Amino acid sequence: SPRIIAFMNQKGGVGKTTTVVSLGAALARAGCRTLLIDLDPQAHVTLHLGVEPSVSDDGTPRAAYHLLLHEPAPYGSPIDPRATIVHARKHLALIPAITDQAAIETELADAPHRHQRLAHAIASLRKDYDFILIDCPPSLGLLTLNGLVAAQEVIMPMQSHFLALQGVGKLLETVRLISQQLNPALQVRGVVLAMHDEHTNHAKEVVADLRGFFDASRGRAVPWAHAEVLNPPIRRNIKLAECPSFGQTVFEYDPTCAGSNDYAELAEELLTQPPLP
Amino acid sequence: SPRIIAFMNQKGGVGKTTTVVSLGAALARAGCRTLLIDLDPQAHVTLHLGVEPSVSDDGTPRAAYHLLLHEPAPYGSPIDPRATIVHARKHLALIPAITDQAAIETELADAPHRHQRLAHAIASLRKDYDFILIDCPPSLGLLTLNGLVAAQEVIMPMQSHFLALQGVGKLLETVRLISQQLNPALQVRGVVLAMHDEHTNHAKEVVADLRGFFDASRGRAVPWAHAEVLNPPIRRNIKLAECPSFGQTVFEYDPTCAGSNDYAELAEELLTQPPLP
Ligand SMILES: Nc1ncnc2c1ncn2[C@@H]1O[C@H](COP(=O)(O)OP(=O)(O)OP(=O)(O)O)[C@@H](O)[C@H]1O
Ligand SMILES: Nc1ncnc2c1ncn2[C@@H]1O[C@H](COP(=O)(O)OP(=O)(O)OP(=O)(O)O)[C@@H](O)[C@H]1O
Ligand SMILES: [Mg+2]
Ligand SMILES: [Mg+2]
Repeated sequence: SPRIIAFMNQKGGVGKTTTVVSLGAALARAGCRTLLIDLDPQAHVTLHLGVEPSVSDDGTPRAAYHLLLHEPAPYGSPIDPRATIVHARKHLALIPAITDQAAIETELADAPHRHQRLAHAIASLRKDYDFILIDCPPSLGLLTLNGLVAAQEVIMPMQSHFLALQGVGKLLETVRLISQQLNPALQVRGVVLAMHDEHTNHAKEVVADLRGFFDASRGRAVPWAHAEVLNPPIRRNIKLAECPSFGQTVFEYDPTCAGSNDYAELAEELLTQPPLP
Repeated sequence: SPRIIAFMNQKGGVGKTTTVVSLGAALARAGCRTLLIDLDPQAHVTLHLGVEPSVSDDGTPRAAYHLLLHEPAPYGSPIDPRATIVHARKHLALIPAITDQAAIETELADAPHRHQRLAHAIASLRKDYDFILIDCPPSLGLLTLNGLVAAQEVIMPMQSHFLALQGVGKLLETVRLISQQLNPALQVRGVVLAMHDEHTNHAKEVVADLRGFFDASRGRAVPWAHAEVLNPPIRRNIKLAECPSFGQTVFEYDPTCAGSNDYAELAEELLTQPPLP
């Protein structure tokens, strides 16, 4: 049965998409059958991999959008989520986003089971994958909530900056709400430090603060009781900002750069971790 | 009469707050009477300057929040916006944010003149200042729209990354809509490049793309017809990420670092620019 991980942080530009694509690519290269779900109307996972965001004009299911909006049986005819899947790379599949997806939060607002749409949609294809990674938009709206309800684990990419720490509490409270009301299985796996300036004291202090916070949460009845700062931190590396403009993963663009090394190591960490209780 | 500039970009973490605080501080140090307006429920300008976000419990006007929600005459009694102003530094005043401001978008949604609340609120105090800089949240919602309706100029901080370019079109269309429907005086002054990795080819290519786009817009009937990529780009400098944790501007924290130099130069650029037509 797969590990389903939502990558969320309502702050923008913190490395969610870069982590989903690069970690996903690393897991695929290690032989894991990996599915990426692009839940963001910006369609950056889709763009990063060089896939055309599939704008539907004939109503054919083409993207996460259709899965989320489609009326489940018995009101609508079932659609096969496999029809939306694009084979992006070897072992790396993608349910792409389309940029109309922005309207979706309004369209879904009154739908029955509006928080469970993604969970229902992927129920039948879960068994085909070892890892399902969900890229969330920078908000705590309906798209992110669908990601959190569909997932078992949450990973939060964030920067090792003072202002980034200010938002963590609110993030964790959202996860707690979801775990209490909609998805009791949901737990926080941890934080990925993205764009890490490894030689600065500031970054080290922020990391120490975060680790201290998680250590103090052990044994509490909270969904982050087993959360960690994941290793390694992902160092700032211009190759990671460049490769999306070529529609390439960092491993295709520069397999020996720091970005490739760090994400390969992070994949290794994920593969060797004990399961969350 | 003051220059009123909104700093907007719906993408998160691109340097809006850092630019408002650092540019504001630079202008104040050059002797300009400068007012900063913190429109973001994250209250990061307020935090950065070491000001307590003023949570009101007795209804006394204390923050941008109260200005925006207050019923203007004749329905409500007029409140003096000066009552919300905090003197943060010499020549540097602040209308702080409070973190309940997040609810404001819902509260304001049905209010009369809901896009003009900020413009009305600052009408009487404009003459006290040379510069009014408005920090917008990372969204195109009601708070940002209030910022755009109150302003004469828009500056967009952004990163010199491929993915950052993808959002520029939408940003400019929003400004165009506002200038057509709500604020005909609104024009785009330009882009501030934040967290600029000056030695990489990628950054240079992104800057060239942006400049080419603006050059091609000269003479068109669009609010960015006179927009530029402002100089200098603001180099990535860890001091800019560190100083907020001490409640200090970068000039107080390290007056000779690259961050201080670049923002001082940017202030100089703003002071010597010809007015927008
Ligand atoms: N380790 C890194 N080194 C250098 N640049 C990076 C790194 N990680 C991400 N970037 C760049 O920083 C920018 C923001 O990253 P990314 O798009 O992954 O963040 P995000 O959290 O998904 O943003 P959004 O909230 O807009 O979805 C992108 O231009 C990306 O290419
Ligand atoms: N030139 C720079 N060099 C290094 N760090 C920077 C620089 N500019 C900003 N930062 C840091 O990057 C992070 C994001 O910057 P900032 O908060 O100014 O962006 P923002 O656009 O206001 O974000 P938000 O959308 O959340 O309001 C902060 O931690 C800030 O301290
Ligand atoms: Mg993203
Ligand atoms: Mg900000």
